[in-house]
Amino acid sequence: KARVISLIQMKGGVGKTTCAVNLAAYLAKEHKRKVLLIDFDPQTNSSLSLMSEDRWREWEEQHGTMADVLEVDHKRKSEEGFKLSDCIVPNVVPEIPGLDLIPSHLKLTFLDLDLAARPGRERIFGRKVEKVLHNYDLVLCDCPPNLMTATQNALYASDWYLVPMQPDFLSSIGLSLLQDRLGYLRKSLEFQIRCLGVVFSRVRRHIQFHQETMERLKSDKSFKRLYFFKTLIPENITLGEAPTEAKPINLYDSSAPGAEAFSNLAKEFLSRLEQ
Amino acid sequence: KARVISLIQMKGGVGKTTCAVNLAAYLAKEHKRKVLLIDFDPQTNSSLSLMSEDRWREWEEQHGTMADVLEVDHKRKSEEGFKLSDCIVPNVVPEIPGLDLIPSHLKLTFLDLDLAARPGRERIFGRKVEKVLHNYDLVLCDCPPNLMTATQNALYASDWYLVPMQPDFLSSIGLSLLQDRLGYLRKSLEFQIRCLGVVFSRVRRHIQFHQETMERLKSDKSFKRLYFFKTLIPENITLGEAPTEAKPINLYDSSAPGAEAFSNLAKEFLSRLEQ
Ligand SMILES: Nc1ncnc2c1ncn2[C@@H]1O[C@H](COP(=O)(O)OP(=O)(O)OP(=O)(O)O)[C@@H](O)[C@H]1O
Ligand SMILES: Nc1ncnc2c1ncn2[C@@H]1O[C@H](COP(=O)(O)OP(=O)(O)OP(=O)(O)O)[C@@H](O)[C@H]1O
Ligand SMILES: [Mg+2]
Ligand SMILES: [Mg+2]
Repeated sequence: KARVISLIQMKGGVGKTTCAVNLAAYLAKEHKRKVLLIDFDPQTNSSLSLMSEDRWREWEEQHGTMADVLEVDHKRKSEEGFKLSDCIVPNVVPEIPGLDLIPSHLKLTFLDLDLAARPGRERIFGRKVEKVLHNYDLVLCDCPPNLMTATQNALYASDWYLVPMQPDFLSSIGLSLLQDRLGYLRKSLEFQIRCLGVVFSRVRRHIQFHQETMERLKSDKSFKRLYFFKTLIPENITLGEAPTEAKPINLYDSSAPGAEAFSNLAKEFLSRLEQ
Repeated sequence: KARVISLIQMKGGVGKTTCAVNLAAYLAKEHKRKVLLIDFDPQTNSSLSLMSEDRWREWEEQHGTMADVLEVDHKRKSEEGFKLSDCIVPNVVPEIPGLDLIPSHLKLTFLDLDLAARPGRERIFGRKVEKVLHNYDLVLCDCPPNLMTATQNALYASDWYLVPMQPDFLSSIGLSLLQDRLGYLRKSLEFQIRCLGVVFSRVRRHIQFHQETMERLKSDKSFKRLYFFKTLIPENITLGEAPTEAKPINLYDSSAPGAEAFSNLAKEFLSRLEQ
């Protein structure tokens, strides 16, 4: 049965989507894992990093998206509920046979208010994804920059969570805030989830205060039980360009510094899971 | 009476907070305007860009924050509701006499669910800020990277909104999504708000596809009624360092490229308002 890992961080723009997409691509291509990537963000960034806008429009029209899974798109509402397997895009990137995607939809923008009165609103996804877990080794959930209903659905169904973190001042404030709010959620939703670790991303090695921030966080007593991945994802513009061609970095330019970093991250990620 | 402007963008990490804080600082210091900056984001990034964590903790304990204004912090709940003026930090930065701040609180993290069943949940802030508008020339609202209840409260009370936008592929997708979802909100909440414009931020002039993205957006027919500010905010690490000393850029290092950009933005911002 697949292990489910959510990528979460309330701070925006730190590289959650970039990590989710490229990690999934290396795990599927280089490590031959069967991976399902799930886009929980109404901005559809993971989806549009792997498929063109036209292709996404066609797929959402004919097969559906996470808006159907979370039942806020009433086009396909049926009595027994929408089947999650219907909207899985198999082999979303032809060159990477083991990578499937469930795309998102901008209708998830007001999900919290749409589902506010619904009993068990944070369990809808978990119940449905359960039915397909036996088809995969790993499920990665790309979450929006908050801890609301979409992210709660992902966390409720997850075994682990991973925290991408940019080593700058405003992002580093977010780590203790995230731990605090996750503790609150864990108590209320009673889910068992463990932290797989923190991945420093968009790192500029030559900038003094990036180094200082990483040192400070690693030596901070309140984070001593957190695992900080040794692999650092550098700021590398090629990572920002790859989505324009709907390709992960290992297809767009496997010699770029960003590509090497994700190749190392995939190895470290697997060895962390196996511990 | 003050004009109210919200800085909004669903995409995370594009520079909403950096724009809100530094624009407010230039408008108050160089242009002698009386400015109230309001932090709607549970990450408290605007607050901690202008006050230290210790000072923030002391203020939230004794005077309150936006969590009190939006009535999710029950320490200070009273019959007639919490008075917004009680939690305004006057002259938050001593060297800039005209700049006041209402700090945020991490208790806003689950605001949407806390207020979901409350009648008029998106008007709570507007009713309260109305009472202090005569004390200011401008009110700037720094919003979280979503369009949920906190942002709806800001929009409902605003005359204009400003969209910071990083000229990269994933951010540029967000502009049409934002316009679409704002249209939906405007119809449902019936607020009158106009777009003051789009400010390109975190721009790297030497990167080809930043130039291409800006050209593409400006010439896109669906955005022909949008105003694109001529001032570009460059990627400038000094802007990321200034918050470590709880100072806006005009105090931290007024000769930095980021400082010059915000000086120009403040001028263009005022002339846009006066049109
Ligand atoms: N290591 C990197 N080097 C260069 N650019 C990067 C890197 N990581 C991410 N980016 C770029 O920075 C922007 C933000 O990254 P991304 O969208 O992955 O972050 P996010 O945390 O998912 O954002 P959001 O909070 O909006 O979901 C994107 O344009 C992306 O292409
Ligand atoms: N022009 C710039 N040059 C360099 N760094 C910048 C610039 N603008 C913002 N930053 C840095 O990038 C990070 C993200 O910016 P900021 O927090 O202002 O964005 P935001 O849109 O408010 O993010 P969020 O979506 O989390 O609220 C911060 O660490 C900030 O210091
Ligand atoms: Mg993302
Ligand atoms: Mg912000």
